[in-house]
Amino acid sequence: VVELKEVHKDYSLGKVNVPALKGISLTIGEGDFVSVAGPSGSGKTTLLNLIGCIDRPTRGELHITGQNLERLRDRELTELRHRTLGFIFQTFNLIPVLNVYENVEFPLLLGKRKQSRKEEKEWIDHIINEVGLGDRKKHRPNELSGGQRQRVAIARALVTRPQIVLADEPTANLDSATSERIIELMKKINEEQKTTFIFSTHDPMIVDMVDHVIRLHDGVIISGSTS
Amino acid sequence: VVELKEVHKDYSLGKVNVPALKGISLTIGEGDFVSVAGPSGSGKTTLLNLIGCIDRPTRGELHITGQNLERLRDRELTELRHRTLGFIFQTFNLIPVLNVYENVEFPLLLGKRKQSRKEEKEWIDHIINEVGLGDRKKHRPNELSGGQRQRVAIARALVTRPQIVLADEPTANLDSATSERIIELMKKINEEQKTTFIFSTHDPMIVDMVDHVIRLHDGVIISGSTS
Ligand SMILES: Nc1ncnc2c1ncn2[C@@H]1O[C@H](COP(=O)(O)OP(=O)(O)OP(=O)(O)O)[C@@H](O)[C@H]1O
Ligand SMILES: Nc1ncnc2c1ncn2[C@@H]1O[C@H](COP(=O)(O)OP(=O)(O)OP(=O)(O)O)[C@@H](O)[C@H]1O
Ligand SMILES: [Mg+2]
Ligand SMILES: [Mg+2]
Repeated sequence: VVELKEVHKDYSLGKVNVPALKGISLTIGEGDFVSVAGPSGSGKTTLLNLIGCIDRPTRGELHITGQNLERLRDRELTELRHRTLGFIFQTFNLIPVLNVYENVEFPLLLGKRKQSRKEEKEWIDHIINEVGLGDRKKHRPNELSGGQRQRVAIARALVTRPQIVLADEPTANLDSATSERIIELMKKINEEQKTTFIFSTHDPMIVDMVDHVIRLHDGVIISGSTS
Repeated sequence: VVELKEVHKDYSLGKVNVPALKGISLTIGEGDFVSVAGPSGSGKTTLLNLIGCIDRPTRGELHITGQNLERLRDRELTELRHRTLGFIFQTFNLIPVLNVYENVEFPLLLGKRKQSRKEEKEWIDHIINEVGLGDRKKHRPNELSGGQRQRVAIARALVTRPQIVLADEPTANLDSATSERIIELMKKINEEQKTTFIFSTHDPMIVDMVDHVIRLHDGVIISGSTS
């Protein structure tokens, strides 16, 4: 469901070229539960941003659900992203003026409504309870702890029942008991809905619970390029 | 060097009262290397913000380096903070328009200069190299990875050689090799400069390396209130 062929990503900083990904080739199957692991600065977020259609590669091919991203215009890329993907950002990117409930509900307002209003509300409440924020629904992001904000970002990414979830360091700000609960929730969604999960993480607990690890070092895959 | 007596912190959310800390009493000695540990939402950041003079308690007493904070006006509190404390925020709070070097240099520009311009530059470069960002000095925060931003926040907190360093989840976004290197750096500063370090963390590596752990649960200390 995800295929990369010789993907490169360079950032330019004034005249300096910063090669963040240096020729990445990998495949991820539908329903896989995998993690990208590697040191700080090795390119994990960059890789997830390319797979998540948030950024474009400098060169190389990306295929998501069989579509060659290079052939899609920006508007079609955005469409694919809304329909197919859920993204948990390393920096959360919550909307400051909305409370927990409204932040989680937000992606559902962007597409056509697929359920009745009542079913939608029950689903949103269910997801919020599953991440342990049932008693914080009216709080805004600046009225939450770091780990609570992280869990809002997680709930928001899961609410549209996406085909592929990209999770960038989803447990960085969570204690081990809460982390375990969150990963169990994701494993359950993976088994019941065949959702593909792609983590980027340093958390050894996630690395232990995934089926497959793609090891990144300095922009290059050193092991695990095929599931 | 830090003493709390029956400290409470309530947040108000419209008409609802959210008690984040419910009667905290603790002492931390000069030169201690301690950590506050506890689940997400248990009050760690709130506690560090009170000790770090970033927020005031709802009731109770705080004494920092012998001074009763209640007796200080806001301007004197800010003065104490600049002179005595270094703070590593859970959300980094870097200045977006400044690059790595300028962000780390910034606290030194706020006080009177204590070294020659040349010595100051060498010290800033040294700290930046110690956190592994020597080749990223000209990057701005949005041109850095999550863990690199975290390390800028760390370097910035250490550059004024403060008496007390408050580190809120300083390794959340770091891989284990980088984390270990950072904690070793802090241990070295603790031993050489007798700097007091107070961590808030979920990272078991830090919990293993500190002399003492203060366990927080739901706004209450359940163990470790005296070093
Ligand atoms: N401004 C605020 N208004 C209302 N409630 C708040 C506010 N800030 C924090 N809280 C609540 O206070 C409690 C303690 O928050 P705090 O940030 O201290 O937790 P924490 O232990 O640092 O958590 P984490 O490990 O997730 O960072 C949380 O339950 C949070 O929802
Ligand atoms: N906009 C940018 N301009 C220049 N360089 C960048 C930019 N964004 C990222 N980089 C560099 O690209 C490299 C890879 O960054 P990336 O964010 O993918 O790392 P990462 O593996 O996610 O790290 P971390 O574990 O610290 O989050 C880093 O060395 C970073 O400095
Ligand atoms: Mg990253
Ligand atoms: Mg916190």
